[in-house]
Amino acid sequence: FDFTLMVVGESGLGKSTLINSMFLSDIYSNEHPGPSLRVKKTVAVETSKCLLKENNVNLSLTVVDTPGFGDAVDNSNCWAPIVDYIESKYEEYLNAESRVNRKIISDSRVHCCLYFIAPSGHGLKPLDVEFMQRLHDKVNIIPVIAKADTMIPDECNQFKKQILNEIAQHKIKIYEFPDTEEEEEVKQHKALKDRVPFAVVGSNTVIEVDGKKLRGRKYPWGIAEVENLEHCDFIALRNMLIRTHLQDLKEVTNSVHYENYRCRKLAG
Amino acid sequence: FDFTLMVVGESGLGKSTLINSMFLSDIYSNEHPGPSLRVKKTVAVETSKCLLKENNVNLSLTVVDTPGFGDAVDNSNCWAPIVDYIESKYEEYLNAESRVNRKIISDSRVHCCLYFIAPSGHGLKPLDVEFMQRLHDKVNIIPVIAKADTMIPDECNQFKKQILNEIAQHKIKIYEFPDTEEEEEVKQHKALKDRVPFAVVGSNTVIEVDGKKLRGRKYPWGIAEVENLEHCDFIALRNMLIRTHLQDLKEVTNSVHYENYRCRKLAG
Ligand SMILES: Nc1nc2c(ncn2[C@@H]2O[C@H](COP(=O)(O)OP(=O)(O)O)[C@@H](O)[C@H]2O)c(=O)[nH]1
Ligand SMILES: Nc1nc2c(ncn2[C@@H]2O[C@H](COP(=O)(O)OP(=O)(O)O)[C@@H](O)[C@H]2O)c(=O)[nH]1
Repeated sequence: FDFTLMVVGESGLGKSTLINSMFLSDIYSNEHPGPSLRVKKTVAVETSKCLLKENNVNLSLTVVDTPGFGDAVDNSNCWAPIVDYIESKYEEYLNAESRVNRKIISDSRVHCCLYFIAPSGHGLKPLDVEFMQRLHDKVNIIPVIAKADTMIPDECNQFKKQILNEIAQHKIKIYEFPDTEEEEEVKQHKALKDRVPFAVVGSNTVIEVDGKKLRGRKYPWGIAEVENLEHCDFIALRNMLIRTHLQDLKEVTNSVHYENYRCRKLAG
Repeated sequence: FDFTLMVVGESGLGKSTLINSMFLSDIYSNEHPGPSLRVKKTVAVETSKCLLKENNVNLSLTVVDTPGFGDAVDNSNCWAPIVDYIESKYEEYLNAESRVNRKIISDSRVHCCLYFIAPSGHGLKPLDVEFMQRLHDKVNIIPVIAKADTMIPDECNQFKKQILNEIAQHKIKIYEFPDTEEEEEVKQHKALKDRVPFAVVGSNTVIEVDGKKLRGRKYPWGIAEVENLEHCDFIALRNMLIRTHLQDLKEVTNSVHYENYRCRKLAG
């Protein structure tokens, strides 16, 4: 099972920590540091591959990161190398499809783009809007609110509403988690969907609380627990991204975004 | 007693909240919202005045804010209107000084610039460096780490060291709190100075904890207390800025930064 996940957002939003937390794997480590520690003069697009086992399924995961995005004084067009990368993958796939022997196409198209929004508390930044407007018709965008432990519950709810309003206002189409067909899951599924955009906290530090080991961030005033749904939406994002919607993300990429590309390409 | 405080930093760093917290006054309110809610196409420089009483001293405080700073996709030269403002105030003072009747000069020069650094956890952004390099010889810069409750103690200490290293590396001269001459205060004073750059948390929400009323941010995992020195450096910043160093900030502005301006001006 091939899956390519792209991660985009300015430096310092906890992207590397979150990716490591989600896959419980040191995709980023001292030997292979996160994008913010591989400073570039211009935006680069780089990939790391790893093999994971999720629920007894072998997942060949490719993580695409974009060091330098949003980090300069002048960020004009910093999305261009990202658009080029995504389209080059559609181009590769198109070429592979049009060969005679098409049975063994490996799918390296970007199936999902996690876009990290800084927890400013106000709304989307101009760069966030530019990026999403230019990529929503090319890749599945899942916006996440980074470092959600920066916000108290009221602020977070307010911020989510504001973001969804602006997304609607700018006619941005983010990935929609389809409803489940399983009767007994409908209610639980809706509860998870209602948390969009997911406000996440990541951590690879294990802390012991009352004999239990859990991942979290230990502040002088308490511990923000990564896997506690009352603290943040990490579990919701992880489940929907890795357990329930991996297949749908691939299908939408193939039947919507890739088709868009083919149409644009054929139209000339 | 006239004092002008400039506040600079991108939108959403808690600047308005901090200013209101420091002066326990609604300098920003629904009628006069903070800079991030007065969105501009280009960086504006705006002032608000208020009269405060601190320790029985009447303080005529002018807060200068800079909505739009760092918020665009392209932030090239976003510091220019700020440099212009500061120098225009030196120009005004110079003209007032050169008049015959110079006894009643009101001092509207910028005595201190609080520069807000986003708590990325990595280091200074290129824009932070640009701003401080261009303004450190024009105004007293006091860098503060915004929303310090985003960081756990180790991260915060690491971040402070990183920032001080980069400031030294780029030969940036931030305002130095001079040592106190009071024997019994030396130790306490040094303890406060050692916290530079101050990592601040602001809040205007009063929460009741064990019968005590205190200002803080109430998370599901605990309350980050603004005035608790074990939680952040708010008290250190507020005391040094308003109680002990107001006079020194004015003197350094006059004898160092204003003098620099006069020399540059005379040199042509
Ligand atoms: N408050 C908070 N800090 C985080 C979180 N995740 C990571 N961090 C911290 O933020 C800093 C930057 O994290 P990193 O993963 O390198 O961010 P990246 O630059 O986006 O890859 C580090 O000090 C992390 O420990 C989070 O969920 N909340
Ligand atoms: N985590 C955290 N959030 C804060 C702090 N101060 C303010 N905020 C929140 O950050 C958001 C923006 O604050 P605001 O003062 O308007 O920031 P400004 O845009 O820089 O003026 C609001 O939701 C505030 O409640 C703080 O010290 N820590």
